[in-house]
Amino acid sequence: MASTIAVLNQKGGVGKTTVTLGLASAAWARGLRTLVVDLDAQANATWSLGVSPSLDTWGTSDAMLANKAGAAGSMIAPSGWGESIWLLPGSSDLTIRETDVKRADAQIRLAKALTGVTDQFDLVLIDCGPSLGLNTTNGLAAANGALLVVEPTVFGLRGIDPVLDLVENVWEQHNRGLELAGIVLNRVPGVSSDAEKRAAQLAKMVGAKAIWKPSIPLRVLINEAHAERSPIHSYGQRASEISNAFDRH
Amino acid sequence: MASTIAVLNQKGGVGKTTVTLGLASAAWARGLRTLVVDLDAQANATWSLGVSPSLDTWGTSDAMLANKAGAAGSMIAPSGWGESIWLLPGSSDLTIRETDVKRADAQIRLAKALTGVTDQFDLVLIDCGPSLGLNTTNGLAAANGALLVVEPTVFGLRGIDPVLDLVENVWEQHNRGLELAGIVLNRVPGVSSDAEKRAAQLAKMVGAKAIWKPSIPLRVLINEAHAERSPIHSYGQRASEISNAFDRH
Ligand SMILES: Nc1ncnc2c1ncn2[C@@H]1O[C@H](COP(=O)(O)OP(=O)(O)OP(=O)(O)O)[C@@H](O)[C@H]1O
Ligand SMILES: Nc1ncnc2c1ncn2[C@@H]1O[C@H](COP(=O)(O)OP(=O)(O)OP(=O)(O)O)[C@@H](O)[C@H]1O
Ligand SMILES: [Mg+2]
Ligand SMILES: [Mg+2]
Repeated sequence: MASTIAVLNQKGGVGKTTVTLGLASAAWARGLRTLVVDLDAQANATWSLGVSPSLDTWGTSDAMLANKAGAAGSMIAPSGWGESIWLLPGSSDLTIRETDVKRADAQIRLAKALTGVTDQFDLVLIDCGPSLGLNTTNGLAAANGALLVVEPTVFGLRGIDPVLDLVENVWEQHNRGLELAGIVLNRVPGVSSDAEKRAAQLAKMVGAKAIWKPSIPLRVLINEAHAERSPIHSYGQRASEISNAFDRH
Repeated sequence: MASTIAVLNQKGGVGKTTVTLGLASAAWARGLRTLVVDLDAQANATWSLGVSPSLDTWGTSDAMLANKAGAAGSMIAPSGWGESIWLLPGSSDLTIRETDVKRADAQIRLAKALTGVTDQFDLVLIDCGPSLGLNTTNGLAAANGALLVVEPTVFGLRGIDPVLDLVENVWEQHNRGLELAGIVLNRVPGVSSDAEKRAAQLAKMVGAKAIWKPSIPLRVLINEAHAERSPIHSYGQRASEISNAFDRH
């Protein structure tokens, strides 16, 4: 099975999509065959990968509705980033998927849909929405690594325990292959004593070893790359600090 | 009925809680009796208002489960900001409330629970989570104004239409008293041509009249006030720019 990483956090706006796209960009630069699964109803990753989110084309919501092993195989699409980067698109009906808790195999439908599909890739990245509901549970059940993106703020740190609890629950009930891939600090401001204090607090909470080094700095170029729907690694020297941060992972 | 404002956006981390707390702080400074309803499973507003989120105390989730007119009356609690600011606390089980779509009166349970309760207040603020699911629908059905918080970024602008669509749907199906209270730009960086471009784009999308002036600048003090669980207006002169921005609304 390919390395399948679920990128998550209940806290909104911390950079889940940014980290997913950054890791996909690092894989793009190395020519690794990568699948991005957009599990967020906002479908920001889908759009930044050059694909227009739509209820009329196959996507993650359909793959989960199918409840069939390998169903995602016929639903993945090439991205706008070239042939090595593929996508299972997000769409607004993923909001409705959050309520399918009473359906058969509700928690493992994404894992089922990706069965056999992930083997064709070197890396699979699942971009979760800002929630700890059924969709994120599906993302964790389908992954072998959980990557928690954290912004060094007071709300950011308060949100960590509930996420780690969910990772633990999914490991127990649905997926013994799941491990914590790590915790990555994002949107780290250049100079801020508060952010440094929070980063130190985080290391105490989870142990310094679990925290990915280097963290991802706050850089305007990241917003630019999203807007231009391009891999950050395509910005060459200008983006070297950010690209290096993603390369190291 | 008091002015009841639902503060919302599907996009995470744009400042829904920040704006809710900022408006509550402006009301606090004027001695207005204010109720904050925390409709987010993260319960950031609850914590910043000096109350520890807990599954063992009454909160918004219980008020919705009760499905009884005025049920929130016995569940509201004084906040840590003094007697003029009250709270209906958030808690982690609000994630489960998102799946109650098949229960009777699913979309108007919060409105029912607040019936008669909002009359005791000058202002009611509902802090919604980063979702357009059942909880946010309840928030809109219980409000007479919808306030959309937007960050001037490409993802920020892409997320506006789905939110306005939901406001429209809730007006049609559940609450003819609902209006768009406005759109407030938050986390506006000091100098950024991209943010200025996005702000201009926003004005074209929704009309300049709908956008609250002034917007809320990006200021470290905001994070500090959250961490110290204090109203921004209690920081006096240091916070005057931010306080003024909230006072004007
Ligand atoms: N390191 C960074 N430097 C600069 N901007 C960043 C950085 N990380 C994220 N951003 C910006 O912050 C905003 C939020 O990031 P992003 O959308 O990736 O977060 P998210 O966790 O996926 O949000 P959501 O919870 O809505 O899914 C975006 O506008 C993004 O461009
Ligand atoms: N104007 C601002 N200046 C500085 N920091 C801000 C500002 N607005 C918000 N923040 C910070 O940005 C982060 C996100 O803001 P906040 O939590 O209020 O957003 P939200 O939309 O409520 O998030 P969620 O989608 O998770 O509910 C917080 O750490 C907050 O302190
Ligand atoms: Mg995202
Ligand atoms: Mg919030």
